[in-house]
Amino acid sequence: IVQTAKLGRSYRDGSNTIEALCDVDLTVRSGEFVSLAGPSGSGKSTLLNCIGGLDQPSSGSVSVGGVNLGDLNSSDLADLRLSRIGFVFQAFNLIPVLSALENVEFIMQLQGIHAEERHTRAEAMLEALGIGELATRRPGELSGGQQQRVAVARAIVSRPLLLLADEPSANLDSAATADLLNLLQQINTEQGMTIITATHDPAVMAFSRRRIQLKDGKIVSDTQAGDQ
Amino acid sequence: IVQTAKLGRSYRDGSNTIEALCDVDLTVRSGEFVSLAGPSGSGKSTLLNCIGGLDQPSSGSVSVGGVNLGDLNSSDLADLRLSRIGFVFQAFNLIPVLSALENVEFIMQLQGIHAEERHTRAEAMLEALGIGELATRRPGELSGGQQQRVAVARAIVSRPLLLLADEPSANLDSAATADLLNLLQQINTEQGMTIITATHDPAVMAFSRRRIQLKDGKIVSDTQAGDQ
Ligand SMILES: Nc1ncnc2c1ncn2[C@@H]1O[C@H](COP(=O)(O)OP(=O)(O)OP(=O)(O)O)[C@@H](O)[C@H]1O
Ligand SMILES: Nc1ncnc2c1ncn2[C@@H]1O[C@H](COP(=O)(O)OP(=O)(O)OP(=O)(O)O)[C@@H](O)[C@H]1O
Ligand SMILES: [Mg+2]
Ligand SMILES: [Mg+2]
Repeated sequence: IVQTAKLGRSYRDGSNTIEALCDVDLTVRSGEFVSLAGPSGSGKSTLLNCIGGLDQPSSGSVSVGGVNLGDLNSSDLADLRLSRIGFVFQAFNLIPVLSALENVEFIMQLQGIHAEERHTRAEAMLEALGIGELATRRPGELSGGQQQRVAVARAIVSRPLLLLADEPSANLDSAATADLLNLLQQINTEQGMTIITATHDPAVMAFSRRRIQLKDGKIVSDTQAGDQ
Repeated sequence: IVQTAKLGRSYRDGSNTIEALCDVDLTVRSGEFVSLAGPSGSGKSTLLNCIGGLDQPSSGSVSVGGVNLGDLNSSDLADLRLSRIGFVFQAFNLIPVLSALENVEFIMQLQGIHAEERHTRAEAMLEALGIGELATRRPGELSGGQQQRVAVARAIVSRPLLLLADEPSANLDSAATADLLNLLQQINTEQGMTIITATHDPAVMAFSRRRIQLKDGKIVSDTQAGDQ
C-alpha cells in the first residue's frame, strides 16, 4: 500500500523553479494494478521515483507499507527497497558486465538467497518472459526489447510487495507486451503484488484496473476500469 | 538511396552462431519513407546499424548513395556518416555533459558550420519538437520522452540525405508522436530526406508509405501503403 500526501518535487534550473510534481495526494491499496498516464514530461517517472524512495520529495510525504520514507535513514531506506520494492527503470539500468541471468540474480544475492535457488528462479523468470535462451548474454549483446525484459525479470523475481514499472513495454512489440502483461496479471492475482506502472501504451492501460492521469505534475483524473 | 545485397550479420555466442540478419536484399529509393516492423529481436536495429555504417556485415554488402560501404576506410566512412546520414539511436546516446542545445549543435560543429547558424538551427529544431524551453538542460535533467526528442533533433538538424530512426516514438505519448511524425513528413516532403525507421508503433507505421516486415533476421513482407 502506498500513500502520498501533498507530494511535491521541484528542481532549480538557473533562476527558474520547475515543479515536476505538485500537491500529489495518492492512495494505492495492496493488490491494486494502477497505470499512471500522461504526456511526456508530466511527472510520471518523478512520481515513481518518489514512491520507490529513489528520489526525495521537496515537500509533502510518501509512505510505503505504513512507513514514512522521510523518516528513514539511507541505510534503512535501502533495506526497504531491497525487501519490498521492485523497480523497472525507463532506461533499464542493467549492469553491463553481468550476464542477463546474473543481472536477474543480483537482487536475490543481496537478499541472501542461496545460489541454487537464485539460479532456478532467475532462469524461470527469463523463460516466462520469452528470453530464456539469452541467459548468458550481456546487455550489450541484446536487442532493446530483450534488455527491457531482463529489466522486468530483475524487478519481479525478488517477489516484491510493490512493483514500480516505468514504461515497461516501450521497446516491446504487441506480442511481447501481451506476454508481459499476462505475467504481471498472474503475479498480481496469485501473489497479490501491487503494481504501479507509468506508461503511454494503451495495451498496458487496458490491463490495469485504475488509471491516474497526470498533467504538468498534478493528478487530473483517477478512474476505475468500468467507470466512464 | 540505399541498397543491400544478400546482407548478413551473425554473432558467435560461445559455440552458437546467431544470425541477426540473413540474406537481406533491400532497395530504398531517394525520398521514400519506410518502416521496418517486426518482433523484438527480429533484426531491426541490426539492419539500421548496417545501413548506417555503424556495424559491419558478416556477409553481403550495403551501398548508400551508390557508395559500397565495404569499400571505405574508417575515416571515409565517418565522413560519409557525418555528411549524409542522421541516426536516432534506440538508447538515444546523448552526451551527458552537454546541454540539449549543445547535443543538437554538436554534429553541425563537426561539419564546420558557424556558431551563429548552429545556434539558430538547433534552437528552431528543439522548438519544432516542443522542447525549445529545455535547451540549457543536460540529458540527466530531462524526462525519457524529452531525451528522445533531443536525439531526434540532433539527427535531423544536420539535414542528412538519409535519416535512420530506431524506435523514435518509444518513449513518447500520442500527442508528441503526432508532432514528431508531422515534422518528419514535412522534411521528407520539403527536403526529400529519405527516412527508414524501425518501429513497433502503429502510428509510425501508418505515416510511412512502405512497410518492410522482419522476422528472425529475414524480410518476410514488403508492402506499399494502399496495397492490401
Ligand atoms: N553482440 C551480440 N551477440 C549475440 N547476439 C546479438 C548481439 N547483438 C544483437 N544480437 C541478437 O541479434 C538479434 C537482433 O537484434 P536487434 O537488436 O537487431 O533486434 P531488434 O529487431 O532491434 O529488436 P528490438 O525490437 O527488441 O529492439 C537479437 O536476437 C539479438 O539478441
Ligand atoms: N534534474 C532536473 N532538473 C530540472 N527539471 C527536471 C529534472 N529532472 C526532471 N525534470 C523535469 O521534470 C518534469 C517531469 O519529468 P518526468 O521524468 O517525471 O516526466 P515523465 O512523465 O516521466 O515523462 P516521459 O513520459 O517523457 O518519460 C519534466 O518536465 C522534466 O524536464
Ligand atoms: Mg518518464
Ligand atoms: Mg532494436
